[in-house]
Amino acid sequence: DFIAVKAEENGVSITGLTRGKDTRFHHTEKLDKGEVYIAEFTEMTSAMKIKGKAKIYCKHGMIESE
Amino acid sequence: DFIAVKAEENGVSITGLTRGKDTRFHHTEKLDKGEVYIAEFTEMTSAMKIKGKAKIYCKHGMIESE
Amino acid sequence: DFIAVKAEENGVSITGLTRGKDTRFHHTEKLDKGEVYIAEFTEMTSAMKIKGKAKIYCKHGMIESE
Amino acid sequence: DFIAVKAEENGVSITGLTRGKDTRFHHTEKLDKGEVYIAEFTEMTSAMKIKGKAKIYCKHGMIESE
Amino acid sequence: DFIAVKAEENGVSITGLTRGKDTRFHHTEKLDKGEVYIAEFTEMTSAMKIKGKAKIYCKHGMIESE
Amino acid sequence: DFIAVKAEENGVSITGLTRGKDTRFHHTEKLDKGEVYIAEFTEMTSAMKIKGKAKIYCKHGMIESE
Amino acid sequence: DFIAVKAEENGVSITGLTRGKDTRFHHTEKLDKGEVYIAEFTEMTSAMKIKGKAKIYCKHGMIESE
Amino acid sequence: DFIAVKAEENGVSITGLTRGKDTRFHHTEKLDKGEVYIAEFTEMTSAMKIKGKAKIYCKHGMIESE
Amino acid sequence: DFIAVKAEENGVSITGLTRGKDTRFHHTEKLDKGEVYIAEFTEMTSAMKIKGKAKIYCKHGMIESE
Amino acid sequence: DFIAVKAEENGVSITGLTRGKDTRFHHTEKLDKGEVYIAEFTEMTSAMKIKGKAKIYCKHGMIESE
Amino acid sequence: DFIAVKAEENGVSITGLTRGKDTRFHHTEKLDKGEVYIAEFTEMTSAMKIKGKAKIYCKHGMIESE
Ligand SMILES: N[C@@H](Cc1c[nH]c2ccccc12)C(=O)O
Ligand SMILES: N[C@@H](Cc1c[nH]c2ccccc12)C(=O)O
Ligand SMILES: N[C@@H](Cc1c[nH]c2ccccc12)C(=O)O
Ligand SMILES: N[C@@H](Cc1c[nH]c2ccccc12)C(=O)O
Ligand SMILES: N[C@@H](Cc1c[nH]c2ccccc12)C(=O)O
Ligand SMILES: N[C@@H](Cc1c[nH]c2ccccc12)C(=O)O
Ligand SMILES: N[C@@H](Cc1c[nH]c2ccccc12)C(=O)O
Ligand SMILES: N[C@@H](Cc1c[nH]c2ccccc12)C(=O)O
Ligand SMILES: N[C@@H](Cc1c[nH]c2ccccc12)C(=O)O
Ligand SMILES: N[C@@H](Cc1c[nH]c2ccccc12)C(=O)O
Ligand SMILES: N[C@@H](Cc1c[nH]c2ccccc12)C(=O)O
Repeated sequence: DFIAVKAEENGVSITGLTRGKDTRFHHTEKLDKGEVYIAEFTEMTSAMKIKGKAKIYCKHGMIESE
Repeated sequence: DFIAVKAEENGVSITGLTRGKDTRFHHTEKLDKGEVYIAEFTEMTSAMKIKGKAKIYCKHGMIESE
Repeated sequence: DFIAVKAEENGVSITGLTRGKDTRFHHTEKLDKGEVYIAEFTEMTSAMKIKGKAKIYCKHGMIESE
Repeated sequence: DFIAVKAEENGVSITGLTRGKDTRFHHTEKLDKGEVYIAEFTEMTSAMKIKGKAKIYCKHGMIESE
Repeated sequence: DFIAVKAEENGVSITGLTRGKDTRFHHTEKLDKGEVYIAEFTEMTSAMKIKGKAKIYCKHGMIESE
Repeated sequence: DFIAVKAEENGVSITGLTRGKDTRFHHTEKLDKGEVYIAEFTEMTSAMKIKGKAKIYCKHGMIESE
Repeated sequence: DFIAVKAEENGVSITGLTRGKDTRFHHTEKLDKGEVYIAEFTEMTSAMKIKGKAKIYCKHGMIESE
Repeated sequence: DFIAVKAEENGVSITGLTRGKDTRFHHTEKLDKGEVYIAEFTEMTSAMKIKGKAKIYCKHGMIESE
Repeated sequence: DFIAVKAEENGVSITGLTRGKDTRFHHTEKLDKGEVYIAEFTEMTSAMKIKGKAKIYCKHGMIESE
Repeated sequence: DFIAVKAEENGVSITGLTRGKDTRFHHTEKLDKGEVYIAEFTEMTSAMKIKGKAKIYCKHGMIESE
Repeated sequence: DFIAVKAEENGVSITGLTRGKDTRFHHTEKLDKGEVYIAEFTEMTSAMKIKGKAKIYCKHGMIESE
């Protein structure tokens, strides 16, 4: 599984949270308006948090963060 | 399997409950309005609880918590 | 497989029943109106019982408990 | 595979029958009107019997017991 | 794979036949009108025989025995 | 994979043929009108032969034998 | 995978050809009009040949041999 | 995977080509008009060649050879 | 996965290219108009090249080479 | 899983980010207008970043980066 | 997974890029107008680059390179 995030403004962030007992931020990717980040769930990443205005494409449809 | 949660107000919480004999809260993620949290079911997490006004996207459709 | 339960009133309960020779209650989650609980079938849980007014979303559709 | 049973009257029963050479009742769950029981086929349970007025949801559709 | 059988009259029977070299009856479940029996194919059961008036739900559709 | 056979007259027969180098009849099930026989392909059975007037339900649709 | 063959006349034949280096006939099943033969591809059988007027049902649709 | 070939004239041929480093003809099946040959891809056969007027049924649809 | 190629003119060629570090031609099959060649991707073949006028049937649809 | 990227202007870049504890850029492919780059998620690459005006084709649909 | 490329002009190129830590070109196939090249993702090839005017058929639809 992966999600695709298209930034609709500058400064959108996608943060990966760690898999396992401990849930902490391990990486944050910053996007400028128009950039697209496509990221899988992995051995390292079992949750993601998206801040800022963006379109999120995943198997459950398209979700707009603000 | 994963779910996506979009907060429709500040203070929405998504809590992970532990897998196994014991069912307890192991992590709570707080969201501000507009933020999106996407989380998998994992070795650690076999149930989730969502409080506050949010849109929940999963394979069974879109569910609105209040 | 997982189910999602949205409480339509206070005091809705979702109870997990144990897998194996013995069938007994191992955990009950109480929901207030509007809260959503999403729970998998697991090594520990092979049946669930829902009491109170709620909407239950699963692969067989949406079922309303009362 | 699991089935979901919604009781349409008090006293609905769902009985699990044992897997293997021997077919006998190992557990009966009683439901009051409006309660919902969701149960998997398991290592222990390879057949189920439903008595009383209920709606049964499974991959083959919705079946009404009386 | 499982089938669901709803009895449309008293005395409906579902018989399990043994898997393997030998094909013989190992269990017969009797149903009263309105009762529902849901049974899997198993290590023990590779064929079933239904007598009496019933609705049989399986992946190939709904079949009415008489 | 399994097939379901509904007898439309008395004396319908479903015969299982053996899997492997040798192809011979290992079991014949006789049906009276209205009875339903549901049978899997197994380690023992890799072909079946149906005689008499019946409705045969399988993944390729419904076939009428005469 | 299996195919179903319904004979539309007497004397329809379905022949199994051997799997492996050598391709030869290992079994021929004769059908009278109206009879149905349902046969899997197996460790032994990797090709089949149908002669005579019949309806052949398989995952690619219904094919009429003459 | 298998294909089904229905000969639309006499003398239709289906040839199996060997799997592996070497690609050569290992078996040719001749069909008379109306006959049907159903053949799998196997450990031995990784390509097939059809000559003559025939209807070829496979997962990509129905193809007519001439 | 396999593709099916129907030659629309004489002299159509389908060439298999080797799998692995080295990419070279290992076999070329020539087709006359109307002939059909059906070929799998294999341990040996991870790419194919088609020259001449033909219809190519694969899971992505029908493609016409010229 | 793979994605396909078609550059709509010169200077479009697709960057692969490393899988594992550490998230860093390991390769950037530059595209001129009209060129197409098709890339899988791999043992090495668990995220990608696209800059510049392009059309991105993936299982969640077509996304336009700017 | 494979893609199919049909050259719409002479000199179309499809280049395979290596899988693993290092991303470099390992093979380029040149196509004349009308020729079709069908190539899998493999142990060796985890990305491809297409230059020149062509139609690219893959599971995400048909993409035109220029
Ligand atoms: N560390 C957690 C992260 C997580 C995944 N899903 C969650 C749902 C809620 C809270 C935390 C999580 C885990 O791997 O399970
Ligand atoms: N610890 C429990 C959590 C759980 C999952 N599904 C449930 C349903 C009801 C109650 C608890 C649960 C388990 O892993 O099984
Ligand atoms: N302990 C039982 C619980 C159960 C699952 N499905 C059931 C159906 C009916 C009764 C009990 C059950 C089991 O694992 O099998
Ligand atoms: N003990 C039986 C129970 C059963 C399953 N399917 C059946 C069908 C008919 C009769 C009994 C059964 C078994 O595991 O096989
Ligand atoms: N003992 C047989 C039962 C059976 C399954 N399918 C059949 C079809 C026809 C006759 C008998 C059977 C077997 O396991 O194979
Ligand atoms: N013994 C044969 C039975 C069989 C299966 N499919 C067939 C098709 C044709 C003739 C015989 C068969 C086998 O296992 O392969
Ligand atoms: N013995 C051959 C039979 C066969 C299967 N498919 C074919 C196609 C053409 C000719 C022969 C065959 C094999 O197992 O491969
Ligand atoms: N011996 C070849 C046969 C083959 C399969 N697909 C092909 C495509 C083109 C040419 C030859 C082939 C192989 O197993 O790979
Ligand atoms: N030898 C190469 C062949 C190949 C497959 N797909 C390709 C795409 C482009 C160029 C070459 C290829 C490999 O197995 O990977
Ligand atoms: N190194 C990270 C890269 C990554 C994947 N998905 C992500 C989501 C957000 C942030 C980083 C990532 C990993 O393998 O997990
Ligand atoms: N060597 C890289 C090639 C690659 C695949 N997908 C990519 C996406 C972007 C950049 C490079 C790549 C790998 O196997 O992972």
